[in-house]
Amino acid sequence: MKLVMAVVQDIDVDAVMGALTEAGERVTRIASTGGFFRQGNSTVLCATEDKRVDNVIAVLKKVCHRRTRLIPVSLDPGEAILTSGAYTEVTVGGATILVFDIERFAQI
Amino acid sequence: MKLVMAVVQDIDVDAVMGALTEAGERVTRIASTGGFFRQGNSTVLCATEDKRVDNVIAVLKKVCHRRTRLIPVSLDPGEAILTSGAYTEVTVGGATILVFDIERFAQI
Amino acid sequence: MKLVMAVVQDIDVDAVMGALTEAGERVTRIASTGGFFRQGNSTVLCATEDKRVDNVIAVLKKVCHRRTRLIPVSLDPGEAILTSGAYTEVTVGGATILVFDIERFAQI
Ligand SMILES: Nc1ncnc2c1ncn2[C@@H]1O[C@@H]2COP(=O)(O)O[C@H]3[C@@H](O)[C@H](n4cnc5c(N)ncnc54)O[C@@H]3COP(=O)(O)O[C@H]2[C@H]1O
Ligand SMILES: Nc1ncnc2c1ncn2[C@@H]1O[C@@H]2COP(=O)(O)O[C@H]3[C@@H](O)[C@H](n4cnc5c(N)ncnc54)O[C@@H]3COP(=O)(O)O[C@H]2[C@H]1O
Ligand SMILES: Nc1ncnc2c1ncn2[C@@H]1O[C@@H]2COP(=O)(O)O[C@H]3[C@@H](O)[C@H](n4cnc5c(N)ncnc54)O[C@@H]3COP(=O)(O)O[C@H]2[C@H]1O
Repeated sequence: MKLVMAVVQDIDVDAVMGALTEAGERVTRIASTGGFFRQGNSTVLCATEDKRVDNVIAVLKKVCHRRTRLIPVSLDPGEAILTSGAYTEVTVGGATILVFDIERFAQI
Repeated sequence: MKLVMAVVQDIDVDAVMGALTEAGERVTRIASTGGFFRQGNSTVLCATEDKRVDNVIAVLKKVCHRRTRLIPVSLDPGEAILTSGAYTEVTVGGATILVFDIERFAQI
Repeated sequence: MKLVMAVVQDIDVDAVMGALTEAGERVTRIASTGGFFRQGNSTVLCATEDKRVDNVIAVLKKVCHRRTRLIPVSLDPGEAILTSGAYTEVTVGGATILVFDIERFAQI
């Protein structure tokens, strides 16, 4: 068994949950916050059989979309009101995916 | 050291935290959401010595209870109001338990 | 790639996020609750290259501070109002750090 842990954008997470569930996978979602934007996103956990990991990743690829976000040039979480108009584009990934080996799996 | 990660029902989580703490374990709880019911549950993290993993699992077995939930036959999160009266029974486990090897553990 | 997972005190988490981001790391934060105090803390996730783990831990050491908390002698989460005045000191760590091996890492 492997754990697929993926940080995804909130805008995609309902589709992620639905697609994985429809594929017969069990999935759990956790609300999280990104360290750079300091905005909400989601961390999705999907423990599955080794042979199904490729499919879980394929589903994530299909459903999660990269987007470009404009952020103020001097990104300072303390600076809520912008005094200058300078922005830069940052690409936010569809998903950051981590796969871990599960040593022991039990459902009780 | 191993990490025991368990998804448990909210109705059992206070008992889980209390029982593990009383057993001398350290435990952290995270609010989570199930992909199927789209309802709140909890993900509990307990990092412990290899030889104590069996006991942590035994505590979870004792304190977490399987329950049967009635859900509408056409489970569609978008369909808030039921037009038909057809239900099906779904068993929700006491706990889904994943054990991981911790490569390095430090308390600072 | 390794996952550094650290439970830190909420009072330190903004500094943790800022310091790790400034060090070029990507980091995700999750709101969590301690099993003993039943109070909020944060679980920080930082997936990074093997050779950068030591630096991530060094940043956590620098930014997270141990503190002493006074708690009522008969810590009973159900007892909100204290009838006696007996307290004991509990040391809360700067951080509890777990490092896991990531079998597969992908950004899509
Ligand atoms: N230290 C830094 N220096 C320069 N640019 C930075 C940076 N940290 C993040 N960014 C950029 O900002 C985007 C949003 O990052 P955030 O930390 O809010 O939100 C992140 C974070 O919550 C999570 N994440 C990504 N990689 C991670 C990792 N290695 N470990 C833990 N969480 C990660 O996934 C979200 C999206 O990440 P993604 O890489 O697609 O997109 C990132 C990346 O393009
Ligand atoms: N391998 C895994 N990886 C990650 N998280 C896992 C997991 N196995 C279980 N979980 C988590 O534990 C909760 C209870 O799962 P359980 O299998 O006991 O009870 C499940 C199961 O009986 C059923 N179910 C879940 N997904 C299904 C699916 N794709 N097809 C059919 N039935 C499903 O609905 C119940 C509630 O599921 P829900 O998703 O709301 O909530 C799940 C989910 O949050
Ligand atoms: N092995 C582990 N696995 C999972 N999570 C872990 C962990 N070790 C620490 N944590 C997390 O880090 C927080 C701080 O733990 P620390 O050991 O520094 O500081 C702890 C410790 O000094 C004490 N403590 C915790 N559990 C205890 C127990 N079963 N018996 C006696 N003292 C306990 O109370 C402080 C606050 O604990 P609290 O549970 O509220 O909050 C804990 C918990 O959320």
